[in-house]
Amino acid sequence: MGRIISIANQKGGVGKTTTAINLAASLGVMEFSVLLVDIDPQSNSSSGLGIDVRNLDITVYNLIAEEASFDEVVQKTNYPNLSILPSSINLVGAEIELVNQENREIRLKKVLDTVKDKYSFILIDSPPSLGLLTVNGLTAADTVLIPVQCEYYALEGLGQLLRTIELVKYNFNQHLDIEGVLMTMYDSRLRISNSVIEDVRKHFNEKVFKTVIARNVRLAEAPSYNMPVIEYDATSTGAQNYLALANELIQKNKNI
Amino acid sequence: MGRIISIANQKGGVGKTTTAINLAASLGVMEFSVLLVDIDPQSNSSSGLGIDVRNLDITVYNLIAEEASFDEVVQKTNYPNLSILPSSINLVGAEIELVNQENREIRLKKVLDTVKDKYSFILIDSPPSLGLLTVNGLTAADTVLIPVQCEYYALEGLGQLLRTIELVKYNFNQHLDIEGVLMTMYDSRLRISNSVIEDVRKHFNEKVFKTVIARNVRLAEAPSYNMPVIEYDATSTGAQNYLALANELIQKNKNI
Ligand SMILES: Nc1ncnc2c1ncn2[C@@H]1O[C@H](COP(=O)(O)OP(=O)(O)OP(=O)(O)O)[C@@H](O)[C@H]1O
Ligand SMILES: Nc1ncnc2c1ncn2[C@@H]1O[C@H](COP(=O)(O)OP(=O)(O)OP(=O)(O)O)[C@@H](O)[C@H]1O
Ligand SMILES: [Mg+2]
Ligand SMILES: [Mg+2]
Repeated sequence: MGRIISIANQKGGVGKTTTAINLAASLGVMEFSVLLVDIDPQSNSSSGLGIDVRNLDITVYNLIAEEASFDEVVQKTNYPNLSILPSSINLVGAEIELVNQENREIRLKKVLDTVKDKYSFILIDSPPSLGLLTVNGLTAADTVLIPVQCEYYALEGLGQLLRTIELVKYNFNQHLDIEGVLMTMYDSRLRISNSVIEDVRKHFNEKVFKTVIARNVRLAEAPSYNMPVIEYDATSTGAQNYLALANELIQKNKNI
Repeated sequence: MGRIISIANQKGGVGKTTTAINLAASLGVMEFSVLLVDIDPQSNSSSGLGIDVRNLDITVYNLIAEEASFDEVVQKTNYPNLSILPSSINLVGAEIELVNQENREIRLKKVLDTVKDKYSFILIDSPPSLGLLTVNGLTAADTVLIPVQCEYYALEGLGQLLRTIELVKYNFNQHLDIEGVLMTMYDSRLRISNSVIEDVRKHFNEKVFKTVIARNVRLAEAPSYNMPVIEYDATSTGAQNYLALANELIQKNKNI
């Protein structure tokens, strides 16, 4: 039975897409079947895995608008055990179009519930906002993985994100839980990095993943070659960190 | 006659807020009167300048909703010649509430046009999206300053941003022009930094500011002390870079 994890944080540039792509690819290499769902109109997860987003006829937009079936939209990637529901810029329209629609919060959930047992993990990459697209992801998910950049502004937004998660839990998805808080772009030489990690651990205790993702230039280079870091440079710190994260996730969920 | 500049890029974490705060503070130190308008519900510009956003009764939200006057919302900051229209999380509701309203795109413009002569510069900090809030900022502006992080994903989103600017220009604001493209978080040691700058200069030529903002930890530390970098550490590379940017902006607009 697949586990659906929404990767969300309304703060921009904290490593949501980098985590979605590289965690998904690491789980794939470990022989788990994975579906990556890109609900960000920027479609960075889609292009970062080699999908030609400019020439896509149908995307996750058409699924949410109930105009296409799952099988028509899902695509295989070049990477082992990894499929994707790609997005494109036309998803921008969905937020406005959905506002006056029935069941606007559960559109994605209705789709993913029909395929949940085909995959071990379903990861959802969210846009940097708390609008209807992100809410759709939180409503469809079993848990939320929260990437937090080791910087001050990333700390400020956490309270709001937790309130939104509580609202979704209360109104649409009683089972929603926090999978964990993942520290990203950590630089051990910087005072700010260390003080933010300390603050987050104080607030979230054992909810913080033991694995910390260090700042590593290979993670920033890999997307320009349209591949996950494990394919681009498996020996890099970035690749090692995301493999360790995949391992930690598997261990945590072993008894489920 | 004030110049209204929208600071916008839907890619998250590229330095919109850091540019808004530090360019505004640098212009203030040079004796220009500046208004910073925060239309991001994350309200990082507001808190980064020492506004206690959790205890605000009225914000820019009330201005857009036409429930309060400019004088009720505007606040002085502790920094020379710098005032702010603060935001808070209740701005999240504005995007959905505005959808079915009259004149939804020109709400901010109507407000700023009444105070344009009071300031030399009005800078607008936008959220990481191309929704109604960002469109309100683009509609109110004379020009757009586009921060671009020296990373691959930041490059990908530029085409979409330019199309949105063209749409706003065609439908709501014929005079809208590009003030310039600002390269941010530049690290001269990284191949990716240099290749992105080269690409951007090839596409945008003289529209790219000569001033480049280097990656500098002081810029990341300053917000945790609720102050612009020029107050936190005036000798830092970050402070020097933003002073140089303010200078370049003044020189460019001297004949206007
Ligand atoms: N650990 C890391 N080390 C170095 N660079 C990183 C790391 N994680 C992410 N990056 C880079 O930082 C930038 C922001 O990361 P990413 O795009 O994954 O964040 P995001 O949260 O998905 O952004 P958005 O809010 O726009 O969706 C990207 O250019 C990415 O390549
Ligand atoms: N030149 C720089 N050197 C080092 N750190 C920087 C620099 N510019 C910005 N930062 C840091 O990078 C992070 C992202 O910057 P910032 O929040 O200004 O981006 P943004 O585009 O406003 O993000 P959002 O899309 O969430 O609004 C912040 O933690 C900030 O302190
Ligand atoms: Mg992303
Ligand atoms: Mg910002």
